[in-house]
Amino acid sequence: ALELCQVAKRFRVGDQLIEPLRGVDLAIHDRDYVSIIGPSGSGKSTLLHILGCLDQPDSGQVLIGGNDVSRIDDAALSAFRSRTLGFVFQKFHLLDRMSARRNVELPLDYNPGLERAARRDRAMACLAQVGLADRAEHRPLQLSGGQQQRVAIARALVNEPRILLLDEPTGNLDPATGAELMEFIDQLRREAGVAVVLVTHDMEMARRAERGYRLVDGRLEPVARTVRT
Amino acid sequence: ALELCQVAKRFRVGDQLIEPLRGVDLAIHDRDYVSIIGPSGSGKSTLLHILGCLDQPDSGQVLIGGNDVSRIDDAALSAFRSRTLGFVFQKFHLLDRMSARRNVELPLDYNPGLERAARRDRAMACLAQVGLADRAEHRPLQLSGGQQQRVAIARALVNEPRILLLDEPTGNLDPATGAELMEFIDQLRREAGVAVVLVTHDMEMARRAERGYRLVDGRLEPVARTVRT
Ligand SMILES: Nc1ncnc2c1ncn2[C@@H]1O[C@H](COP(=O)(O)OP(=O)(O)OP(=O)(O)O)[C@@H](O)[C@H]1O
Ligand SMILES: Nc1ncnc2c1ncn2[C@@H]1O[C@H](COP(=O)(O)OP(=O)(O)OP(=O)(O)O)[C@@H](O)[C@H]1O
Ligand SMILES: [Mg+2]
Ligand SMILES: [Mg+2]
Repeated sequence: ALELCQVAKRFRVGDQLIEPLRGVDLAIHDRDYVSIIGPSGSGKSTLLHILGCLDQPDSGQVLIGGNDVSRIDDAALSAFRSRTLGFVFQKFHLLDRMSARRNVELPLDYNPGLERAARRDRAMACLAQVGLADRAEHRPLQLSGGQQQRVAIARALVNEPRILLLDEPTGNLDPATGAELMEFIDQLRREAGVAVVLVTHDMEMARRAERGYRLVDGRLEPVARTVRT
Repeated sequence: ALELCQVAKRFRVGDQLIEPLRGVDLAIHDRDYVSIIGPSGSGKSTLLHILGCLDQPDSGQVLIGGNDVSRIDDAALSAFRSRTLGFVFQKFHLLDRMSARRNVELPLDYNPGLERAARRDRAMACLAQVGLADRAEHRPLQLSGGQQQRVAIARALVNEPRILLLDEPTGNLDPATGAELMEFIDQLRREAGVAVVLVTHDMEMARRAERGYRLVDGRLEPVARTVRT
């Protein structure tokens, strides 16, 4: 389980104090499907980065299997992240000098158990799953915005993570491609027990989650699920 | 009027030939409101860049007031772009080392008629219009994804353009903020006669345009407008 316990985060810019997170509680277990919505600037990306152990809270704890992350040494935390978590960033963070395939292979470079050919195969399989097998050798600047977004998604999947953290993964995708992607994510959950935390502005997608939250004034409020017909 | 006449564009990557545009015709007049939809990777951003004179077609023409753009010298074309067009990029292209306000002011630096204080005032007014007056001194990395997107929009407005070219301007915005933005764009059209070309994956937004197109196999197909009740 991955947990946030009364997590708070603030930023200071000049003499301005911004407090996007003011006491966030959240627990993620296997096969969970959580969506988080909220206004632009409310703190969703900040929350996801802390949940993904890429940023630290100013107060409160992040717990992995009950252990306080701040007591885990950097090497172990880094290993946990690369093996357990798949992160899709709102701004993708692809490396412009590498092909789509090399970008997707990158997390596997830290996986000593895989031969080079096997790494390539797995990266190609992930690209195929997001419909981009025929764009494998393109560099990010030779790809459309939505194609770059899908490469970022493929990269998050390549290490077969237990927990997928997705920061607005369909923002640059047409409805059909976005729906295909979410279908595929659903399948990962059913078949591999992957847990999914989805930050999104798409209300349709948010509703498909099993648990929905809205980030309001730095705290998560549960969103009532509409009855499925 | 800004026109595309049988515009074609192709890219070569290795031995692969990609032809996103294969004969695009489009005419934009004052106060027009055109939306363009289509699958991820279909060629919408490519089309918008050519329309905005930021890229050149391989065949066909781009016409400004009936004049072939390829016969206009670089200086005149650059002046036309900065005075007439406002471009919001899918990936924002903000400068990370400058504050939001300096980013928005940037197009005004080429406007010799404005005093420094007046430039600052105008930039602040544009930031206020997208709800970011209180983030003026933040640098892009201190802003959320949707805030960066709004800074890009403010920058496109600062020179009071005649034609606004928007590449998925609401992809990182919650529905309420996105709606506010489109309301404001509508107002610009009504009050200032600004023409708007909107590339979007949001079907709701696309429907609000007066003319809708879908990019299919490198050509624009008109989308029938649903009857308003
Ligand atoms: N490094 C930083 N320094 C200062 N302020 C920051 C920093 N990062 C984020 N912020 C501020 O914290 C707030 C939350 O940012 P965050 O990126 O988490 O929002 P968000 O909910 O993801 O928004 P969006 O939906 O637009 O992506 C914003 O108001 C932003 O200006
Ligand atoms: N510089 C380039 N070199 C090679 N191919 C390119 C280049 N730029 C774009 N492409 C290809 O051209 C096609 C159209 O790209 P474009 O960015 O116009 O798509 P789009 O419709 O804007 O997609 P999205 O909705 O995902 O933003 C894509 O298949 C892309 O891979
Ligand atoms: Mg965000
Ligand atoms: Mg695009």
